Amino acid sequence: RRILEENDVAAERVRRRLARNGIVAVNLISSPGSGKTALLEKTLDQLAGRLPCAVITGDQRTDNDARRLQGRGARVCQIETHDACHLDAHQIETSLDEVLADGARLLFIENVGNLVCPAAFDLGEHFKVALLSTTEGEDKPLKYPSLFSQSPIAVLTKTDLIPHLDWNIAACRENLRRIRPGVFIFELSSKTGAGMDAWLDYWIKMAGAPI
Amino acid sequence: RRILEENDVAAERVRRRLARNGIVAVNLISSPGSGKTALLEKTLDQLAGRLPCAVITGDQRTDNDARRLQGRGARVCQIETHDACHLDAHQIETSLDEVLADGARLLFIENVGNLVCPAAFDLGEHFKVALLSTTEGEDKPLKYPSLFSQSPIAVLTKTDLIPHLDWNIAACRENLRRIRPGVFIFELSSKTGAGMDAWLDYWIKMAGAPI
Ligand SMILES: Nc1nc2c(ncn2[C@@H]2O[C@H](COP(=O)(O)OP(=O)(O)OP(=O)(O)O)[C@@H](O)[C@H]2O)c(=O)[nH]1
Ligand SMILES: Nc1nc2c(ncn2[C@@H]2O[C@H](COP(=O)(O)OP(=O)(O)OP(=O)(O)O)[C@@H](O)[C@H]2O)c(=O)[nH]1
Ligand SMILES: [Mg+2]
Ligand SMILES: [Mg+2]
Ligand SMILES: [Zn+2]
Ligand SMILES: [Zn+2]
Repeated sequence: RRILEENDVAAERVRRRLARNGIVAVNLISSPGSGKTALLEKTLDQLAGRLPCAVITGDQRTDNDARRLQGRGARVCQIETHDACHLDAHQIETSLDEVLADGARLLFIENVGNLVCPAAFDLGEHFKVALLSTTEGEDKPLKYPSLFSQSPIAVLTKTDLIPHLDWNIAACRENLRRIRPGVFIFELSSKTGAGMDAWLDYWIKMAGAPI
Repeated sequence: RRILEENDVAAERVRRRLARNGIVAVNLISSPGSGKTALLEKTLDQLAGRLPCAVITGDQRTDNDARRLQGRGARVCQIETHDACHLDAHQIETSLDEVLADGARLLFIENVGNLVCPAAFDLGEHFKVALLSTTEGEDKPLKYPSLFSQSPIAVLTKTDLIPHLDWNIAACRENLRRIRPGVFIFELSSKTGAGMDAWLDYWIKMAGAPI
């Protein structure tokens, strides 16, 4: 509808600007509390000095996430959406001057915690990354297909909790692949560092190439 | 706006019909995977034969939740919203004939997993109940205030996992009370049964009164 069309026009402007400047942008989408910010905390720490990063983070209210991500070597911009349940391309476009001021090569966008609405709004990213924590259950990819079918990368978070849960990892992987054949699945724990090397190496290859 | 106004008109019709028939309805709202369905599984088992219940459950896709809730003594109706990120009053109104056919006194509505959008849509319920799992973190009430400020009851789920988490229960309670002074907090585990007696007793008192 009208809102989506206007959004897509803005998203294309964002996409072109990022491409001209050789910047990779990814749209991290997941439920509230699945560990997006915790993953970015560890990611920024590890990439500092190796790959210049920037972050735009969105929430209905508070700048809690931006404050957690400060001081880790990356420019961070908080958007408070107030009532909106998703970030939109116009908000990203307005933040670009500030967040790209230090020459970032990789832009992480942490969307509002929501498995539904963010999937409908193109932000001009290279692609969407869907996060799913081990504590949420195995059937979420099937129940929320619009996000998972659009995400070439899925991240299973909080793997350190698996011993304490009745959770079937094989079923979860199968559901992810059913909804998005060929999906690339990272399995990691921000808390213990398990699986983080593969995640970090991926971004260094993806965004670290010379312009 | 227009959509909300039409919704509210339908919600008032639902509210009046429930009141005429002495039926209590509650709108369970939370993130995906916070344990709404697990709580209803145990609730329906325990209330069967004591208090007639019914359930309307909403998801983007699948009837997974309705199937989990079958055979527990309550009429269950699944609504698949496809793209919509929340249930609306029109959908509830359309389901009432079927779901109330067995003389239910208590109607649980399990909304689409989403901490944002469902808060904006009145379904004709007595009140909203916000669920928050121990695995989501302490700051969700502050980050998603529209839901938590509208919920006179909050349920902390998955309390059995607390020993394995870095989670500050006092901070979580304080955040809930800050956003909704006087909020009534249940702390329970569907898995172990901890805290379930208080939850069940509450509904028996609430909805078990003679008409
Ligand atoms: N055990 C464990 N807990 C984790 C891990 N990652 C995050 N958490 C916990 O999960 C909770 C939520 O983490 P956040 O990083 O705030 O999640 P989020 O997805 O950014 O949440 P929103 O931005 O509100 O949508 C916090 O209590 C974290 O400590 C992990 O790898 N292992
Ligand atoms: N340890 C523990 N796990 C729980 C508890 N309640 C639910 N879970 C787990 O949490 C996951 C999600 O539970 P669901 O009942 O499907 O959550 P939900 O809120 O209904 O999810 P949606 O309907 O998709 O929004 C499942 O793996 C459950 O086994 C609990 O009390 N303790
Ligand atoms: Mg966050
Ligand atoms: Mg459910
Ligand atoms: Zn939305
Ligand atoms: Zn919505």
